[in-house]
Amino acid sequence: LKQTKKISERMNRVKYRIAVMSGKGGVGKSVVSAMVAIALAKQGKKVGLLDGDITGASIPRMFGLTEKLSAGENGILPVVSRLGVKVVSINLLLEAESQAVIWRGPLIAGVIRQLLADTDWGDLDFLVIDLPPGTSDAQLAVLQSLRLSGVVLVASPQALVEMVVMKAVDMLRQTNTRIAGLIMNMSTYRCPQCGILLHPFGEHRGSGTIEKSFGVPLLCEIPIDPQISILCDSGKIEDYECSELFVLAG
Amino acid sequence: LKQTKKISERMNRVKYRIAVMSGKGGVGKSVVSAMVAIALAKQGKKVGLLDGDITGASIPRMFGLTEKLSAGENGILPVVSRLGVKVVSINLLLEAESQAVIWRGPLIAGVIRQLLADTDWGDLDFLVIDLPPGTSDAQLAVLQSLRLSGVVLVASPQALVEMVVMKAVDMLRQTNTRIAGLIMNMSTYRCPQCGILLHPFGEHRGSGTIEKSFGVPLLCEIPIDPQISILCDSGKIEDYECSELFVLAG
Ligand SMILES: Nc1ncnc2c1ncn2[C@@H]1O[C@H](COP(=O)(O)OP(=O)(O)O)[C@@H](O)[C@H]1O
Ligand SMILES: Nc1ncnc2c1ncn2[C@@H]1O[C@H](COP(=O)(O)OP(=O)(O)O)[C@@H](O)[C@H]1O
Ligand SMILES: [Zn+2]
Repeated sequence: LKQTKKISERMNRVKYRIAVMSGKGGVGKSVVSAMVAIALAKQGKKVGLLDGDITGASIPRMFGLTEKLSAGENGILPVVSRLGVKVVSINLLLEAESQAVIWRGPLIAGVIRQLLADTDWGDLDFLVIDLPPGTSDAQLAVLQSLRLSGVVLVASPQALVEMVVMKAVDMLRQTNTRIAGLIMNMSTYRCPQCGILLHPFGEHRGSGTIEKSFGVPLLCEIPIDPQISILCDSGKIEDYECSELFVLAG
Repeated sequence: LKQTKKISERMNRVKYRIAVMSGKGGVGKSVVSAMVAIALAKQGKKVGLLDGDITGASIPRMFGLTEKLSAGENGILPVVSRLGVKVVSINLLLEAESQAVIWRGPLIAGVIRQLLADTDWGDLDFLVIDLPPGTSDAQLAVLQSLRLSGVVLVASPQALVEMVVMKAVDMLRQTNTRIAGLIMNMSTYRCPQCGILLHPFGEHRGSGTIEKSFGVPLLCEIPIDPQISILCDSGKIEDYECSELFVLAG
């Protein structure tokens, strides 16, 4: 297929291809994808960020991007963020960000393959791909179109979430995809008034340590921080100081 | 199509068909679906609960259901919970709950239609359908297979979440589906130590009141309560005392 050849030509110019996945929605995949991309850009790396959530895209909003994607000589031109992250998302093609994208699976997979084949990322050190919840068309399109360097899993502390994240782990195992590790998000919250460390979603109740229950290394933990959702809501995720969390990204 | 006729025969025995939707993952759709079904069962109503999340099913875990679905004379027999909620979920067909279900859109839609056509719910006062995140195959299968009495939306307070929930609202408007109202979940959390009311995800920053930004009535607000995730994780959601929240369900 001509498209497959185009995808591999584009991906040949990308040193590392990292997907961020969880299976479960709302655990912070988009936040983690954005933070990883930002941390890498701050280290001077050339970074691309593909929003793989076609019906629920949220990356452009987090970065405050309002320009639309345009066509250049060599293909679709990503929108570049303040810190230099090249972003591609379906929301950058819509007239209004809250417009519904009512597409069935085959179309979703087709659009993801098209964005991979037709985007002119140029030379990149890292391409970060934010995957939507589930183990269906979008995930299969990415896993089958390119060879990932690794996947970063995201979970929150509930055992129910662990059960669904393990479905994603099962899919990655079945497709022989390397798992770099897991980020545990939103397991603690420090009361701004009395300073006590709280566990709004309960303490991680998985069996033993996180490594043991998920079978992958724990990369880092991100606490609940109202600053994160406030900055995401106002399009200023690039202002969040989280570099110590993402030294690992290098 | 024979299946369409079978679905309408089954649905003719159901007084009210309610879907719980948000577009965004992790906002509490499954928790709300379970709570609505439980509140109705406690009022003596005959209630069915269909887990429409095929690749990330979590309803059986919340209810602690481990029996599998079986075939009766009149079709698939739901698994009945302690309080009498009839539950159907793909996880009740799997050997292990954390097994991946790696299916593309057309198969997902097909399975949902099959569960609607072949399940022997009997006579019901309410059928509650928990929809997965997104505006794709699963949502289209439900919206196009049966006439919903209404949809209950679920959101959490972030503006980013509001933007994605509005995509679901757009889909419901385009398909002329009645929206009963919205449940705002996880906007507050009371510190168990000092008692202050906290907003871990920021205060609702939508324009004006919730009704104004979403354009639908606010049915109720559910605070972050560690009891909810602890009971979900241990399969005891039926033990959660939330009846005052769900008087509205009647
Ligand atoms: N550690 C955190 N602290 C506070 N808010 C968070 C945190 N992680 C995520 N959020 C907020 O939760 C919501 C869901 O995060 P998102 O990255 O969209 O999840 P996903 O991509 O897994 O659906 C967003 O509004 C985001 O701002
Ligand atoms: N109000 C709440 N307080 C505490 N935990 C909650 C609350 N609502 C949801 N949860 C927890 O958050 C997780 C996500 O909820 P879930 O209903 O699965 O969301 P969705 O169906 O929208 O993906 C679950 O582990 C659940 O126990
Ligand atoms: Zn306190």
